[in-house]
Amino acid sequence: HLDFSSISPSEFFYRNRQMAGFGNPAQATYSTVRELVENSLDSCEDAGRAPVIAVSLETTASSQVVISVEDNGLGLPYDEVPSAFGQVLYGSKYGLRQKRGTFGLGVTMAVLYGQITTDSPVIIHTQSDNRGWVYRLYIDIENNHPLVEESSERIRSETGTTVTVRIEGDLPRAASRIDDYLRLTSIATPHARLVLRIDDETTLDVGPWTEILPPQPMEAKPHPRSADTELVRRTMAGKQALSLKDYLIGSFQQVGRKTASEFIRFLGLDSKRRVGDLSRTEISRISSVLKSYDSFSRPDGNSLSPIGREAFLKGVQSLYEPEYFSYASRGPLEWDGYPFILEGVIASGAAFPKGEEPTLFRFANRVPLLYDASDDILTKSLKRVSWSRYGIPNGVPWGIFVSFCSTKVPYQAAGKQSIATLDEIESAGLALFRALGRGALKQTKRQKRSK
Amino acid sequence: HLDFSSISPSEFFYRNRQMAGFGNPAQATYSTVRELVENSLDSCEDAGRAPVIAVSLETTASSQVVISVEDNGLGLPYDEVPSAFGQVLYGSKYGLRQKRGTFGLGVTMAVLYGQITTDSPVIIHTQSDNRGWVYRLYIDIENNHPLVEESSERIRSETGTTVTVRIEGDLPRAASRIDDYLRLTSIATPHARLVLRIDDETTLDVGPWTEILPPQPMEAKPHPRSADTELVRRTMAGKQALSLKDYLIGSFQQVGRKTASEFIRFLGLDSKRRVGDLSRTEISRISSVLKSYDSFSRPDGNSLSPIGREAFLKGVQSLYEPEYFSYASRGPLEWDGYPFILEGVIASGAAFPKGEEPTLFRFANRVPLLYDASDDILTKSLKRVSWSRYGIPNGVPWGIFVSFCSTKVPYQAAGKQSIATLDEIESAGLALFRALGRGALKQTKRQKRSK
Ligand SMILES: Nc1ncnc2c1ncn2[C@@H]1O[C@H](COP(=O)(O)OP(=O)(O)OP(=O)(O)O)[C@@H](O)[C@H]1O
Ligand SMILES: Nc1ncnc2c1ncn2[C@@H]1O[C@H](COP(=O)(O)OP(=O)(O)OP(=O)(O)O)[C@@H](O)[C@H]1O
Ligand SMILES: [Mg+2]
Ligand SMILES: [Mg+2]
Repeated sequence: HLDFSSISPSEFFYRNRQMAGFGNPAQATYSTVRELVENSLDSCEDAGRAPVIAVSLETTASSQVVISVEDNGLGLPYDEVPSAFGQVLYGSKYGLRQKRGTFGLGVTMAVLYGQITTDSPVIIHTQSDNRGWVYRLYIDIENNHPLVEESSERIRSETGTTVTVRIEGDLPRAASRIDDYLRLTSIATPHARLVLRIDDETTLDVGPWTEILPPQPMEAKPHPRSADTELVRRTMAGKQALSLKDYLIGSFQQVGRKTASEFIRFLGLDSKRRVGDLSRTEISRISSVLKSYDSFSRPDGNSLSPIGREAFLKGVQSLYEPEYFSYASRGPLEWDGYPFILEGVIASGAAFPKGEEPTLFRFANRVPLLYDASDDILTKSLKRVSWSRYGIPNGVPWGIFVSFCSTKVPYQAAGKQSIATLDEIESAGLALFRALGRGALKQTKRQKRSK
Repeated sequence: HLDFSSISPSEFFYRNRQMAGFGNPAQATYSTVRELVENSLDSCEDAGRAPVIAVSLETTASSQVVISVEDNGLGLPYDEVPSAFGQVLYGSKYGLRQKRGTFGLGVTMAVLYGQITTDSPVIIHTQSDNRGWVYRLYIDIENNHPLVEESSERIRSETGTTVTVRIEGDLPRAASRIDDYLRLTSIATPHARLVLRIDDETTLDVGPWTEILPPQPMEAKPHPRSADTELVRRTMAGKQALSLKDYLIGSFQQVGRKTASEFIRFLGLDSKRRVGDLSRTEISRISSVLKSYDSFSRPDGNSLSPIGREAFLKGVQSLYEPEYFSYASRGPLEWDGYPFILEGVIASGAAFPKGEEPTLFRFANRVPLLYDASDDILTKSLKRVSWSRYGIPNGVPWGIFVSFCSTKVPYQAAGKQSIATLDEIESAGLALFRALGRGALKQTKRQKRSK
């Protein structure tokens, strides 16, 4: 008869590692660098420090690649290292504020891939207080927990982390993408210095372009429009004695005393009802009306960290030296109750490939997205714009850099390369691209008049 | 300080449900139908029975949709229902043979989505032996286990299963896609009858086109070229006393006594060495050489179930009435040691949209893929062909139906809509499309001569 069983999350991602960007050696080489650099940048920003990140790639005999990423971030506490690196769905980024990481999966995928292709443990050298530690560890894939081969004390020059993995890779095919990735990362994080060494030769050393550190995004309460029955159930847990009014004000952002009273009146309920006395039907109704009630103000933008006009333009100028460039932004807006901002820079110059429409460079939460462009909603929005209406192309190659930032990025897959189709993001994309187009058209007309 | 924690796999897919195709109400409506129909078809084929599957969609007040799918499959055992429907990463399809399902996730996503948007339990009426059961259940999302609201005995007309969920949906937007999905499913499963009822009106009743049931795919041993250190470690577990030679012959397909001896000699090892006495370095080397050693025969095709020339052509003819049509296939081939077959039908006629290249209809393991076309490796292969060389277009619209089947489909995301980039699949796609193009060119020339 049929054999029913369950698998662990690490087993799931071992079997389906192409979903996380580890389906072939070239992409695995890229994804390993990306996952490690993302973590380093998140940590430096948590530390409130200007990031200095060194990526080292070393080819060995056969097609193995040793990838090492060093940062000056917060480091990790000694007792958190095994789970952070050797367990899938374990991390520190499950809250509601803008971060690059989101799943608690990324670095463990690199560890897993290195282990299954080269039988090598990951090596972590980290310092978060006044003691440094080196770990060599593996992951028990069937059971989703770490296997520590060794851990010992070792001094490190400052707090921060160095992660080293050995994988079956394809450096010739991945090298130029990794270079692009770091250059584009430099545009999105102008306050960072990024160094790339390949076989002991420094091939890239970019940034910082600015001394100014972006303000840290604040942890936010959920917005009413992100509500579903599960969120309402969880936010009600442990608040059985509260009044419905106090529950709403305490659990959601953009809900003050006046708004809460109006909302409760709209529902036809008594604001003094205790949460614990509400029926299942009433709770279900509260959840669906929270989602659709349109008198709540838009979610706060202070859990976001946009690149900003000045920094974005400076980065594009420094790396692409365009003849023309302009910036536009949309937001804070929201998708499903999560705040987002969309920023864009349109630029023309010889550095861009020729094409019927501008070449699109995408960013999500300050991370360049280099794969899976065609199904990204921003790419689809770009293709819907009638670029000829804005005089594009006009004999000059154009590029558009678009940066999406949100407390939650709706990625299409666990490899975090492409944004899913959501109406609010699609219309914001269209609006932004048209604004950038109008700016370009003005410039083209101005140039013609001056000739 | 930072707060480290873990999340369950159901929590992961709750937070990231767009990755599984449940990111917006229209796609969730489609995905719910797809996940349920896939399960029904898998079960009917396990039963060795011609599938009869009835899909019923009912709009209710507000935008809720009640989706019910009924089949004549194997049913589920009483004690397996809660975990199968109320736990993520639990199922019966983790083996190595061609099936539609693969993750143990799909139906639980529909349950989860229905629960969070409408607070409704899933209703399952199933019979696998001589007793029928009805369950109403929810999923505990934080802890990934089922919550059975009620289960009771209820007679069912025959073995099989009926699953009913109520979701926040968008039937107007999803209806035509669901219709396309069922028609295309009928092409891929010509031995099935598929019925669609929307608000009590039968809008589709297709198939069967043939009485012949496809042979059931056989469970296969892994092929050596699918080896990695994890697979070798697991297949060695419990075989410590075996000789290396007997271990290889017993654990992998395409390894007989002669091949095993040659392989061991190639490694420079003694074939009588006990598995338990091998060093870690030796095991790691065995794993990497298993992958690269090219003298193992190709994997068996008997774990596959291709549509077949006659059935595929018949389905396309019945539904599209083309003026010209021809079939080609490639394989059994392999990707990463997993066997696959690629079949295609090229057809021309008024039923197809006009375009610079043929319109592509994709199938994976007999399931139509209607979303995420642009990043699919088969779509990318199609675009690389110089269709003008084959006289396409020539004033006539063309369509290509391409069916990929394998013991493992490398999906790009958990929504199973798009195939990842793997070199062997890309080249097989190119070869297949060119073969179809040559067939079309021949036909076009023949037609011109006859005029
Ligand atoms: N270089 C680093 N410095 C400090 N902490 C780190 C570093 N790398 C990883 N971590 C910690 O390990 C955790 C797990 O990392 P991992 O990349 O697996 O998940 P994540 O970054 O939270 O999410 P994602 O899967 O989206 O990358 C992180 O949440 C972070 O707390
Ligand atoms: N209609 C059905 N008839 C018989 N068994 C079913 C049916 N629906 C679900 N099942 C059982 O429940 C299990 C879980 O279903 P689920 O769709 O979650 O996973 P899956 O089909 O194994 O994989 P996938 O996530 O790729 O769909 C299946 O493996 C199957 O054993
Ligand atoms: Mg990470
Ligand atoms: Mg399924």
